[in-house]
Parts: sequence; structure tokens; C-alpha cells
Amino acid sequence: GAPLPSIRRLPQYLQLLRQMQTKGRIAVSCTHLADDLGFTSTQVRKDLAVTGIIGKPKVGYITEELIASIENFLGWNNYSDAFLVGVGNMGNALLGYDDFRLHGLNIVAAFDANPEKIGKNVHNCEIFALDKMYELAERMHIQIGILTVPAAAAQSVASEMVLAGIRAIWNFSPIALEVPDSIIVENVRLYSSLAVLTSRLANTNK
Amino acid sequence: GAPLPSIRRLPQYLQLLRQMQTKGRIAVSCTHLADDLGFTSTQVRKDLAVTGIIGKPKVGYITEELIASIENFLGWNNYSDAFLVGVGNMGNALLGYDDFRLHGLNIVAAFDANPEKIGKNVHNCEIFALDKMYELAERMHIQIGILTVPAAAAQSVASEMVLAGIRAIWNFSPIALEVPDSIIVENVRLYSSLAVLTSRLANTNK
Ligand SMILES: NC(=O)c1ccc[n+]([C@@H]2O[C@H](COP(=O)([O-])OP(=O)(O)OC[C@H]3O[C@@H](n4cnc5c(N)ncnc54)[C@H](O)[C@@H]3O)[C@@H](O)[C@H]2O)c1
Ligand SMILES: NC(=O)c1ccc[n+]([C@@H]2O[C@H](COP(=O)([O-])OP(=O)(O)OC[C@H]3O[C@@H](n4cnc5c(N)ncnc54)[C@H](O)[C@@H]3O)[C@@H](O)[C@H]2O)c1
Repeated sequence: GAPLPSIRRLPQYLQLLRQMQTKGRIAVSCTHLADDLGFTSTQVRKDLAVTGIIGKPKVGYITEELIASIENFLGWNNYSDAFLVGVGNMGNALLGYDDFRLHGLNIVAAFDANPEKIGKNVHNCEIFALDKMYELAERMHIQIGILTVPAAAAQSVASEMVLAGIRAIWNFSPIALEVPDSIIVENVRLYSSLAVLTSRLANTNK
Repeated sequence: GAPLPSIRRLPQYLQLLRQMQTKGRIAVSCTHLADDLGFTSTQVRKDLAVTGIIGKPKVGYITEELIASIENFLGWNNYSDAFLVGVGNMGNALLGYDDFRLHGLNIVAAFDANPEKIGKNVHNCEIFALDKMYELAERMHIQIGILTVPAAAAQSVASEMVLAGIRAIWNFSPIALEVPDSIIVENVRLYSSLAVLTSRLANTNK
């Protein structure tokens, strides 16, 4: 498939292009995007090609077409409705993050095992008991599950998501999930980002 | 320097090795680690070599030595004391995360611009006014700053961190920070992880 580093950069292009569109720019060149983002213009062209778009000579890209091409590739032109399980510290932060709508993510319901949380409304999202997930996932055609429960509960909750029909899991827990090969799992590993930071700092401190 | 993908995998090795150490394993081979983590044993050997350690024929690695080598390389054998600025939803989640101590991170003070938050204690961490950051950073020799303020405030707060003597910024805001070249910046871009998930889902939905 498309190279992951290119895919991960696409949201930055999108953010910049939306700003340019707001300022009335009808067309934009690789060089312009490259200069703004600090990439080479060769890399810009390769990254954008991943979405299926090819620049026009002298013109570059039509801003609106390029935005549509990136959004279409990422699936961000349709809201992706998602469920979130585990309304603790991290779950709460994600529920409160309005910018996810700019990235096509719409968290429509949340679930928790703690009876004191069930029935509450957090950041405009209702918290249900976990056993409600099956009927709601089916009725609402939910494909994305966000997993923000503790490590000890993560595998069982992931299995329940799969049984409920969820096809992609955004995994914030530190464990490697065992799910069928057809299920998409994207792991968020903050400790990997931290490792890069502290190793570079340790290196400069030598 | 060392390849970033290898560095990012090191915390997974560490987590597994600590479990093995608890179960009394004195030595461990590349093959064993590879099987457990789903990597090739060639990749395991290359990743671990980044930390300066070389396996012994037939033995593999002494568990305790390997753990020490990884922790030393990552700088996780000394607690890295950090300041956090922006005690909102994300800042709160990070302050409450006990596992950061397993990754060598110790958040010793937090700062916020909101007078209603200043003076409060959140997850055992006191919240100070931003102007206190200079004297505290100097007194406590803080090298790491965690940036969890809104996009509009991120650049100015980053500049204040640099002026306060902070040398590495863990940036959770969506903007590209402008700081001196000597300052280490590690960006956490959740939308990049989300882009990989939704693009793979969009691809399977075609
Ligand atoms: N907080 C952070 O900054 C941070 C950073 C990196 C990774 N993580 C990971 O994110 C996850 C959540 O962390 P947190 O700090 O928010 O934890 P937390 O303890 O604050 O929240 C966990 C929530 O999950 C709920 N829960 C527990 N078992 C459940 C189950 N079986 N079904 C449904 N809900 C259940 C709890 O009631 C609680 O509301 C953990 O796996 C953690 O390792 C958190
Ligand atoms: N919440 C999430 O899940 C999430 C996800 C991805 C990225 N982020 C990023 O993390 C950052 C924080 O997000 P959030 O949801 O926690 O926001 P938030 O609005 O809940 O919290 C921001 C905090 O920063 C403080 N603040 C504002 N200006 C300040 C200044 N000049 N100096 C010191 N403190 C200041 C506010 O008082 C508030 O406490 C944002 O840049 C956001 O884009 C958040």
C-alpha cells in the first residue's frame, strides 16, 4: 500500500491547504508547500501522488481539488463515527478535543465499566454500559473504536469491539492486541515519542 | 544518529525484558524476543545494537545488561524531571499517567495561564503561574518541557520554555514550533496516527 510516512504527513498538507484556501489561493505549487512545511518539493510531489492527484505543469495543483483528493484518500470527507471505551483521563481528553471533527472523526457514544460514570454526559457525549455497545454499534454502523481502558482490560474490550462489528481500533493502551487479521489496529505509543526525545537529550548530555 | 524507527521500538523491548526479568530469566536470545514481539530476529539484533550492546554467541544477551543498555541509551535510568504547561484536558491526562515513571519521566511542576487553576494540585502536581517557570526551571535544572496549551498560545509558551533554559520540548500542539536549532522538539501528532487508521479503513471500504 501507500508508504506510511507519506500518509502521516498528509494531515499537515491538509491543514496548510485549508489555511491557504481561506486566504483565497486558487492554486498552489509543490515548491510553495515545500517551503512552508520545510520539506523538499520532490517529497511533496511524492506524498501528494499517494492520494492519486498529479500536478499540472506551471499551475501546480488547484487548491480545492488537492484538498478533496487528500480528504478522499484519508476518508475525512465523510465523518467517521466512532465509539470510545474507557472514559478516564485519556478518554476524557479525546472526548473534549473539538479538532477531531476537522480530521473527520466524530465520537458519537462512549462506554465505561464504572457505574458512577454510566449515564453521565461528558463533552456532549453520553456514557453507556459496555453491554450496550453491540446494539448501538449495529444500529449506528460504527466502524471505529477508540480504546482508552487500562492495559489489564484492553484485550477483552478489543475482542468485544470486534464482536460488535467494529473494523478499526485506535489503541491507546500499551498492549499488543490479538484480533483477526481483517481488523485494522492503529497503536498510539506515546512512550515511543518520549523515547526519541529522551534519547536525543541523553545524547546531547554526553 | 541512530535510526528513529529503531529508537521508537526500544520501549517495547524494555517492557518485555522487564516482564522476563520478573519471571527470573537470566538470559534472552534475539529469536525469543523476535517471536514474542512479531519482529524478525535480524531486526531485533539491529535495534538492540543501536544501544551499543552486542549479543554473545549461544547465550544471546544477559537480561539485566540488556535492560541497562536500553535504559542508558534512552536516558531512562535517570529520572528526567519535566515541567508541563497547559493543564487542560490533555495536560490533565498526562499528569495522571503513572506509567510515565516507568519511562523515566517525572513531571515535577505544572503551569497554566488560568487564574482559577493556579495554586491547585492536580494528580499530586502543583500548578504555578507561568512567570514562575524561569526561577523554578533554573533551581530544579529542568531540561524537558511538555507543551499542552492551545495552538494560539503554543509558540509564545515554547519561546518562554527556551528562555527558561528548557532544552527539549514534547509538543502536543498542532503547530510547527520555531525554536533555536539546539533545542530538541518532539511533536506528538495524533492526527497522523488517525490518518493511517482512516485511510486504511477507507481503502477497505472501496
Ligand atoms: N493518561 C495518559 O496520558 C496516557 C498516556 C499513554 C497511554 N495511556 C493509556 O491509555 C489508557 C487509559 O489511560 P488513563 O490514564 O485514561 O486511565 P484511567 O484509569 O484514567 O481510565 C480508564 C477508564 O477505563 C474504564 N475501564 C476500566 N476497565 C474497563 C472495561 N473493562 N470496560 C470499559 N471501561 C473500563 C475505567 O472505569 C476508567 O474510566 C491506558 O491503557 C493507558 O496506558 C494513557
Ligand atoms: N485533547 C486532546 O485529545 C488533544 C489531542 C491532540 C492534540 N491536542 C493538543 O493539545 C493541546 C491542549 O489540548 P486540550 O484539549 O488539553 O486543550 P484545553 O483547552 O483543554 O487546555 C489548554 C490549557 O492551556 C491553558 N493555557 C492557554 N494558554 C496558555 C498560556 N499562554 N500559558 C499557559 N497555559 C495556557 C489553558 O488555561 C488550559 O488549561 C492543544 O494544542 C491541542 O491541539 C489535544
